[in-house]
Amino acid sequence: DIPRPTVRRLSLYLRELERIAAQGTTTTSSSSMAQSLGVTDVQVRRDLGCLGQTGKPGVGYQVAPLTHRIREALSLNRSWNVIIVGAGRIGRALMAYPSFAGLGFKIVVAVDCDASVVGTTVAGTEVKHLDNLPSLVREHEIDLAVLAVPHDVAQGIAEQIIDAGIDGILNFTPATLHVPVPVERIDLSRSLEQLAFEVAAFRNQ
Amino acid sequence: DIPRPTVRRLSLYLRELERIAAQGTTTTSSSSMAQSLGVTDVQVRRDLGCLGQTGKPGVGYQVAPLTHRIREALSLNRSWNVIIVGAGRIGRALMAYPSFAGLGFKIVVAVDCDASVVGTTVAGTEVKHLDNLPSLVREHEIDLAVLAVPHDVAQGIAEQIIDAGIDGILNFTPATLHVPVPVERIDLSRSLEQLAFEVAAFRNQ
Ligand SMILES: NC(=O)c1ccc[n+]([C@@H]2O[C@H](COP(=O)([O-])OP(=O)(O)OC[C@H]3O[C@@H](n4cnc5c(N)ncnc54)[C@H](O)[C@@H]3O)[C@@H](O)[C@H]2O)c1
Ligand SMILES: NC(=O)c1ccc[n+]([C@@H]2O[C@H](COP(=O)([O-])OP(=O)(O)OC[C@H]3O[C@@H](n4cnc5c(N)ncnc54)[C@H](O)[C@@H]3O)[C@@H](O)[C@H]2O)c1
Repeated sequence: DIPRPTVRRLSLYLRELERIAAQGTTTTSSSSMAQSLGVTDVQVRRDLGCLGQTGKPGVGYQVAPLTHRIREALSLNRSWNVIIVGAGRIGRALMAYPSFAGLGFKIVVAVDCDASVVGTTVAGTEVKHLDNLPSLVREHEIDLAVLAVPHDVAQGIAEQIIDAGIDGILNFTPATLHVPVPVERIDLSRSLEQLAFEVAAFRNQ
Repeated sequence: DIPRPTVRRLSLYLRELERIAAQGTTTTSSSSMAQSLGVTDVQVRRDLGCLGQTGKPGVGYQVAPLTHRIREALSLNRSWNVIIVGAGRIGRALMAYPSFAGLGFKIVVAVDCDASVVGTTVAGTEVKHLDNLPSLVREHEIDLAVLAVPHDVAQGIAEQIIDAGIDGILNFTPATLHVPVPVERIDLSRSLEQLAFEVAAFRNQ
């Protein structure tokens, strides 16, 4: 089993490998990966070792096979069907964002309870009524839900999502969800804190 | 100078300290922090050591002074004035989100170039025209900008932001910005990758 902090770094390595592959690079080394990502060389070698990947001395790692291996380890070598629950500002911005499909996350449908939103379409994806959730999950074989409803209804809607058979939630709301499946919380304030730290250091130079 | 990965963890520790303080806890230990956050005990002690904080054997750390010290280290013991550039779906969702102000990030104004959006107000914050950017930055002493414009205009608008005197950008667009100030990129696909990994592991149990 791969430890969670390693999983977070594998995502970073994947981005970097995709970036250098797009520039035509076919081999890389743990030290060049480490330098671009702000981690240590030892950390990169240890993480890739978890996947049974060891670089060849003097040559390093082949970009394409390594990319494939990391995608496999992160279960990205398959596609994931996603539902947006709450087609408001955040929900509709995600429906219109094309980059997720490229990574194997297909937003197949959205649901909402507001009659003025139900029946509309964003970037080809339709908004249905929340009451259809169980049948939509079966029909589209939905794996994951993005929760983008107001804070005060979040827990109740999360329970409906689990009852409908969904196994994971990407939670945009500030509510802490108590559900028996994995939840990944989106917390933009940590990014603002990082930025504030970097700007303070930048100004002190 | 604090290394970047340590800064990322300090944000995590801050969240955890705020969470336990809200429950009335006044002392904590590196091992209990480590357990809640999925890092090692040694890592917590090393990170807090960077701030000159060492726990007392048998007692651990005092929650309030430690929180204050981390906020100081992350330059959060002051307030930061933020401008939203691009008052579309993402921009307006951030304008309506109250949690940032609690952490010292005050969204003071937004700008856009669409005449139908300029002059509107979201949660008390007004949308002005992009042409006013330089005078707004001076008037409100703006430190940071959130970039939420379409991909194809991102670099050009980022240059206007820097020219107006702003020292840091929170970038929602998929464009890689080439500017001489700190940029923090929002990449929601990494969160989806984490969730996919957790759900695959959850299903294999
Ligand atoms: N994590 C962050 O940093 C961050 C930033 C901005 C917003 N948010 C949060 O994201 C969530 C969405 O924000 P938004 O700006 O898109 O809000 P919004 O009000 O624009 O959208 C909410 C949508 O949920 C729908 N809804 C309400 N009750 C529902 C229910 N019972 N069942 C189904 N749908 C329901 C509404 O009809 C609306 O379409 C909020 O919880 C907000 O606090 C988080
Ligand atoms: N990081 C992620 O995971 C993620 C998710 C969703 C959206 N996005 C990105 O966030 C950005 C905003 O998305 P959105 O859904 O809010 O888009 P949107 O189209 O709803 O909003 C864009 C806003 O920018 C304004 N604008 C356009 N050109 C401008 C210019 N030259 N100067 C000033 N303002 C200008 C428009 O008038 C509009 O109000 C896009 O780049 C999108 O790709 C990223």
